[in-house]
Amino acid sequence: KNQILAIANQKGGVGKTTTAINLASVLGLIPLRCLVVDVDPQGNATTGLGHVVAGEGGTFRMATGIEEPQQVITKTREAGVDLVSACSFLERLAEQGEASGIRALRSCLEQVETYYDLILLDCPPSAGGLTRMALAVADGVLIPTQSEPYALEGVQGILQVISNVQRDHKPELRVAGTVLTMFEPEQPFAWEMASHLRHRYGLKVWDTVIPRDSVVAKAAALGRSVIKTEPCSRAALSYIELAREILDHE
Amino acid sequence: KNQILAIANQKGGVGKTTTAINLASVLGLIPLRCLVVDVDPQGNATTGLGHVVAGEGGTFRMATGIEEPQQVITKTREAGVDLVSACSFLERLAEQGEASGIRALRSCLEQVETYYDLILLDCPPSAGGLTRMALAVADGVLIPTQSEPYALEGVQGILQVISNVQRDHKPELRVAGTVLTMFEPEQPFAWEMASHLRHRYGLKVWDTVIPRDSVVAKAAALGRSVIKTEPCSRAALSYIELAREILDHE
Ligand SMILES: Nc1ncnc2c1ncn2[C@@H]1O[C@H](COP(=O)(O)OP(=O)(O)OP(=O)(O)O)[C@@H](O)[C@H]1O
Ligand SMILES: Nc1ncnc2c1ncn2[C@@H]1O[C@H](COP(=O)(O)OP(=O)(O)OP(=O)(O)O)[C@@H](O)[C@H]1O
Ligand SMILES: [Mg+2]
Ligand SMILES: [Mg+2]
Repeated sequence: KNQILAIANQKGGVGKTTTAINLASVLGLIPLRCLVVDVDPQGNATTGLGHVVAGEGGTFRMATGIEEPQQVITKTREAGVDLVSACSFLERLAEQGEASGIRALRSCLEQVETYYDLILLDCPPSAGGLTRMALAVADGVLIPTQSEPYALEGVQGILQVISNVQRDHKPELRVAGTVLTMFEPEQPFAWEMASHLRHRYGLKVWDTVIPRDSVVAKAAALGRSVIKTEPCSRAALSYIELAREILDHE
Repeated sequence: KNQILAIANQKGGVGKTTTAINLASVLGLIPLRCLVVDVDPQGNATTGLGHVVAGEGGTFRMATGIEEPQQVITKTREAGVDLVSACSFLERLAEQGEASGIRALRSCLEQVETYYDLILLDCPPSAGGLTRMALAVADGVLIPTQSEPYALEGVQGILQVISNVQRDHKPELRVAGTVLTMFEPEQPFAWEMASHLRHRYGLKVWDTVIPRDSVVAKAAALGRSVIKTEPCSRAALSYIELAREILDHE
């Protein structure tokens, strides 16, 4: 309960936003009370949940104290899922200095933490300030990754960022494992990836893999989760399974 | 001749590195003399061309004057393609201040420009300093993109970055169009994407699309181009076609 989970990987396009939205929407159906905080200036979690990235969106206004957290949190069409949207000012948050950004983000989340069972932080594809800030306020970090050589190379990078944040800000930050996304069993590298992650990096790899499924793009275009778009699709069923596996384990 | 082309898009995982490596390797066979400069700290262009991302790699040492450009340029296994590798210090280049980073990068590239017909700059998935620096020294920018809703949203972002760089540093920076990567004709969004890019943003979209092809990951794992890995694969043939289309046009 009252957990803050960062979804991070500086490798681009590995399914961070897709996992944040769809994990939250499955958990919201249980029902658990979920909050998705879009920490990526691109704002894909914001549009993926049916909202618009405004010039002065939620995360910045909240973290800089312009508005109370309760004022910037919006409902989404997904039952049990609220959103703090991204905005173009997010970079400024990181520019004000990491320590002050972390303090600001932490104090906001503390104000709303009791209303939510899980807060998900969707991170940008970068090892820079915004990702470090999100990791510094999180209890755990889930690392989505594709089964591709460049994505494997990127794992060392995100583990380095995590250990720097554990050293500088949050020693108790836990790695909540990796999840294989856009998985295609006939791809040459697919099966090697899990064993590389387990043996080379000692990482937990969730048994549930998320298959490549065209419903994901369809859902993103509609600003909805895959569960709401096509509940019996392979992607929807795998996010349901992933949620169950994570809940059983934690 | 003597063109500097940035490959940029702050949306992650859209095929920037794959396009930089494979376009260079096709052009190298003509033969044109190509140099790939890895401006992404992840170093995928470096490993994708068979080299290792060292702690003190090429781009930083070159740009900060520690080494002459000629000393940091390495040959690759691809005929006609040389490389300046990435390194973990790249972020430091951006931290020294944009203007000084641009001056440093520009003066290095000017020293080697005459030896190459084309210099390709592989950018990170970010709208920040390193991407702006690369754009500020480039003559043109090619924008790889997937035919997916989040990637379409990202186009506005990269066009904004480009117009900021045109305002602040290089008014004559040209947009050399967009190329559709990982194209799957049966995907719902595939055909809409090109018309959105053309009509909503007035962008040139190269007729050649790069299909999704598992040989790309196989080649990346080997540190080679797709042309060298499987010259008759769909991906290899499409990069050959793209190179011909761009050469005919420019
Ligand atoms: N299981 C899946 N099946 C098919 N396509 C998928 C799947 N998961 C994600 N995608 C697609 O892959 C692309 C990348 O996914 P997404 O944007 O969620 O990754 P990301 O890691 O958040 O990217 P970024 O690094 O830019 O933040 C998107 O276009 C998305 O639609
Ligand atoms: N035509 C293709 N067919 C199949 N897979 C592809 C294709 N092009 C790229 N890929 C795969 O998609 C992933 C993303 O490609 P790539 O790393 O080149 O994108 P990028 O934009 O450089 O990513 P980043 O934003 O992290 O720098 C890689 O794992 C690559 O192997
Ligand atoms: Mg994302
Ligand atoms: Mg890349």
